[in-house]
Formats: sequence, structure tokens, C-alpha cells
Amino acid sequence: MRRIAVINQKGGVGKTTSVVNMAAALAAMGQKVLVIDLDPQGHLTIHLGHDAEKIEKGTYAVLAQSAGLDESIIETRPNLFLLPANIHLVGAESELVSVVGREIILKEAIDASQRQFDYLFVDCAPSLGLLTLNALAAVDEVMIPVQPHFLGLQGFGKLLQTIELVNKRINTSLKVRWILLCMYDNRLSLSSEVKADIEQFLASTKDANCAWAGAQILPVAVRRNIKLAEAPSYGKTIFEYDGSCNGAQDYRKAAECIHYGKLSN
Amino acid sequence: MRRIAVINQKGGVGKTTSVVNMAAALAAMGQKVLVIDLDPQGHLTIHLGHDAEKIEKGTYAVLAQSAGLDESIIETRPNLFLLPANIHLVGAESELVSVVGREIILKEAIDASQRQFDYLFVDCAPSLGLLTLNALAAVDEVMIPVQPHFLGLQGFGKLLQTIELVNKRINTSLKVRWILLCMYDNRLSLSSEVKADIEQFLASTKDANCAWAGAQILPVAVRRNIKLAEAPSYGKTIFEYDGSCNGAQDYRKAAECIHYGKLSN
Ligand SMILES: Nc1ncnc2c1ncn2[C@@H]1O[C@H](COP(=O)(O)OP(=O)(O)OP(=O)(O)O)[C@@H](O)[C@H]1O
Ligand SMILES: Nc1ncnc2c1ncn2[C@@H]1O[C@H](COP(=O)(O)OP(=O)(O)OP(=O)(O)O)[C@@H](O)[C@H]1O
Ligand SMILES: [Mg+2]
Ligand SMILES: [Mg+2]
Repeated sequence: MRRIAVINQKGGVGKTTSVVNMAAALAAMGQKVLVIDLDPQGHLTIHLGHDAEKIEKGTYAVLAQSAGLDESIIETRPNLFLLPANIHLVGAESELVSVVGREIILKEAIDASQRQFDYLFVDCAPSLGLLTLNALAAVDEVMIPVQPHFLGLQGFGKLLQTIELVNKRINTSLKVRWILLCMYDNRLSLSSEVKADIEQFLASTKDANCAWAGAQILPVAVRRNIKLAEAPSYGKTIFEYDGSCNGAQDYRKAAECIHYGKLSN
Repeated sequence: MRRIAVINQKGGVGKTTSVVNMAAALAAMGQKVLVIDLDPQGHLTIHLGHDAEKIEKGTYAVLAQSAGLDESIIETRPNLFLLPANIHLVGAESELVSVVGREIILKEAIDASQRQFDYLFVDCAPSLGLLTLNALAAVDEVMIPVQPHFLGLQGFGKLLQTIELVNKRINTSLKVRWILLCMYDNRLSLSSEVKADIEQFLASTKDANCAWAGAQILPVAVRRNIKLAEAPSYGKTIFEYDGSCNGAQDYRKAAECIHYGKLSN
């Protein structure tokens, strides 16, 4: 199973939108995909059309160890399974603070699962707190969605430092795999400037022995497309809402890239 | 002094951009304005052109009570003063957890100040944690920037509940005053739908005895405008970067609205 955490402490860059639509595209390709909502806002759960307030067993129950993963997941679409979030998740971070091995609670729950999946995606909150650390400890790959704006780049260093620390102290297989450009508008010079900045940074660290040495910018950028912002209000993936729009095309190609390791023609 | 906290736990909706540019517009109108960076990302500090890593005394030192407010603020523009954030602020939330009266530390520091300001704006992180509670305890008015997207509305209820709790238990003068529509595009039906949703909600609670009973949507919406995203990379306000663009016009009008209580002609 490929385990991927989608993380960026900068808010509103496209984390939830990317998890929903990448996972849906992979599920449509026949892959069995599990997505975990690790954000107390519960936007992944809501985006997929579920009522966060009605969820009894979800991510919080799994982290509090009052329920196992297998009994808590719901099949939200064919081949697509969700561990939903509810409002209780907001208390998990402070409750975990004094638990021994607090960073690996989620990993333990995933490792104990008897289910077979091809992919796991974890949607994180815009923070580098204990919940996000649990995600980093539980996966092998990190995908960092970035909005091509100046402020969107500022937290990059801190994010990579945190990933490096988790790699050194908790999870030696953790690697930054992809940087995903979201809300990209190639008519704007800002978009290509930010892209060039990231490329330059990655080139300068290619040989270094660090957790992001092999990271690449995904060759597919997700263009800004209002349909991606409309789909969640119907609880739909972009493929269900408008399967031929730019958003659907971009996420389908991005999923192929993730799956085959490169852009297929 | 009017004290305004700019809050929304949804990430990337325009909190920092609004604090910088509203404050700059009011300062240009001759008002003496203090802005406080309460987000460990330090984006307010960076947007105004300061290096967060070089800040010795900032918000963290004030919260840790190792420095007073007056000695920690810097005059960043004429009439515009900043209490900057540095990387240490990320530790403040967990350090404050066991402090007696942990929610009113910031309020105490502001009340102890000998300086005279006309306006105080507090830029908050995308969370409802202890730092944000400190902001809510220290101000009288709340401004909620909203991106006119479905996911942007989801946390609204939780945000209002938190404000109501602070109003009941810690700060009885706390009121939601303005909802500011950011990144607004009036060609998109989603924008007007979300605006209508908010208007309907506010109308239904007009007479209720709650902290948001008197809230209104600011009559000026801030249109989506890439120059607002370019300005921070030069450490400039929108007025310094391009004083005649839509972004500058909208924030100038919005500031007039805040100051005069209604749209001036
Ligand atoms: N490519 C796109 N084009 C247009 N709108 C988009 C795009 N991707 C995401 N959006 C919208 O932008 C907003 C932010 O996206 P999203 O909520 O996925 O970001 P996030 O990083 O998960 O936010 P948070 O930090 O709050 O978790 C949402 O309203 C979403 O619908
Ligand atoms: N009206 C606008 N038009 C275009 N871009 C904008 C507009 N307002 C803000 N932006 C850009 O959108 C991004 C998000 O805005 P900003 O950082 O101010 O939001 P925030 O709510 O403070 O985010 P966070 O939750 O991470 O603190 C930034 O890159 C900013 O430059
Ligand atoms: Mg999200
Ligand atoms: Mg901000």
C-alpha cells in the first residue's frame, strides 16, 4: 500500500480538494483507496457528502483507541473508503499530548488494519501540530500542495524541517515525493515565478541526504477552476460534478502521474 | 481605541491581506494603527517587509511576559505600528496551556501599554486555539474574512459558537461586527450564492441575544486581484505596490466603511 500524506500548514492551498479528487481518480482506475480526514474542520468528510455531525466512529475514536480502523471506515464510493472526522477531533490534539508515543498512534491503528488497500491518503489541517505529526509518522510519501503565491512559499522551509525531524527520529522511510501546484494560472507571471523558485530550490538540494532530496514538482499543475470550488457544495467529486472540465482533466492526469510515476501520454 | 480581531479558522481566506491593507489605508487617513501578528507563520510580519527570523522582541516575548508591548512594537510605516511574530511564537500555545488566566495574557499586555492608538488589528492563525482565544479576549469587534466558496462557509457555525463562549465567559463586550467578502468575483454564481447564504443567516439571527446579532456583511467586497498576491513578495502594502488597482480601491473603500460605519460616497 502506498501511504501519502497531503500537508501544508499554509491554509487554503488545495489539500482537501486534491485528496478528494486524486483519490476519486485512482478509485476510478480500479485502485482501492482509503482516505483519512485528520482535519478537525472535517472538510474531507463534508466534501465527500457526509454529515460530520452524524459520524459516531471516526478518526477521533481511532486516535482515542475506542474503536479500530476497520470498524470505523465507510465505503463512500466504489473502491473509495473514508475514515471520517467529526467535531470531537478538535479535542484529540490536547488529549494526545501526554500519551506515551503520541506521534505513532495513527500509524499503529493503520498497521493493525486487516483491510487491503492500494493507496492511503491523509488530509491534514493547516498546522504542524500533533495530528499532522501522526500523519507524517504513518506514511512513506509526502505530497505538498502549493498555491503559486509568495505567502504560500513562506512556510516551506519550516515544513521541510519538520519532515526532516520526523524522518530522523520517528519514521526513516518518510520522503517528500511531490510538490503539487494548485490554483495555477499560467497567464500570471507570479505562477511561473513561484514555480521557478521551487524548481531552483529542489535542484540545489538534489544530492543532499535529506528527506526531500528526491522531491519533484508534479508535471501536471491543477489550474484554477471554479467548478472545483462548486463541487463540494453538492458533496461531489469533480468527476461526478463535471467530468470534462479543466479540474477533472487535471486531477485525472495528476492521478495517472502519481500511479505510473510519470506523465502518461 | 477600536480593537478588531480578524479571524477565520478556514485557511487562506484573506485574513493577513485584509489586516495589512485595511491598517495601511486607515494609517494613510491619519489614524494611528497598531497591528499584532498572532500567527506563528509570521505572514503579517513578512508581508510588511520584515524578516521574522531577525525579530528579537515580538509577540512571543510579550505573551511569555519577558517583554512589554511598548518596547516590542516597531513603526513599520508612518502611523502604522507592528508587534511582529517570530518562530518562537509556535511554542507559545503549548506553553500557555497551564498558565492561570491563559486566555487574557494578550489583553493584559495591551491594557498595560502607555501608547495611544486609534485602531488595533490582530491577525490570527487559521485555528481556534489558545492564541486565537487571546485575540478574542482582547478585542471588542470581530471581523470575519470569508472566501465565497462552499468550504469557506463550513466552519462558520463553530467560529460563532467560540465567539459566543468567549463573550459569555471572558469578554462580555465581544461582538461580531463585520463579515468581509474576499476574493470576490461577481461573474461567478458561487460568489453571489454564498453571499445570499450569509445574508439569510444574519437576517435570521438579527434579534437574537447573541454575539453576532448585529453583524453585517461589509458593503464593500474585495475582488480577486492578483496584485494583492504579488505585493507581499516585495514586502509592500497594496497602496505601495499599485495604488490604483482594484485591490487598492477595494481596501481603501473597506477602510472608509470601517471608519465611518457606512459607505461614504
Ligand atoms: N484549482 C482550484 N481552483 C479553484 N478553486 C479551488 C481549487 N482548488 C481548491 N479550490 C477551492 O479553494 C478553497 C481552498 O481549497 P481547500 O479547502 O481544498 O484547501 P485546503 O488546503 O484543504 O484548506 P485548509 O488549509 O483550510 O484545509 C476551497 O474553497 C476549494 O473549493
Ligand atoms: N483579493 C485577493 N485576490 C487575489 N489573491 C488574494 C486576495 N486576497 C488574498 N490573496 C492571496 O491569497 C492567499 C491567501 O491570503 P492570506 O494569506 O491573506 O489568507 P489568510 O487567511 O491570512 O491565510 P492563513 O489562513 O494561512 O493565515 C495569499 O497568497 C494572498 O496573497
Ligand atoms: Mg483542507
Ligand atoms: Mg494569514
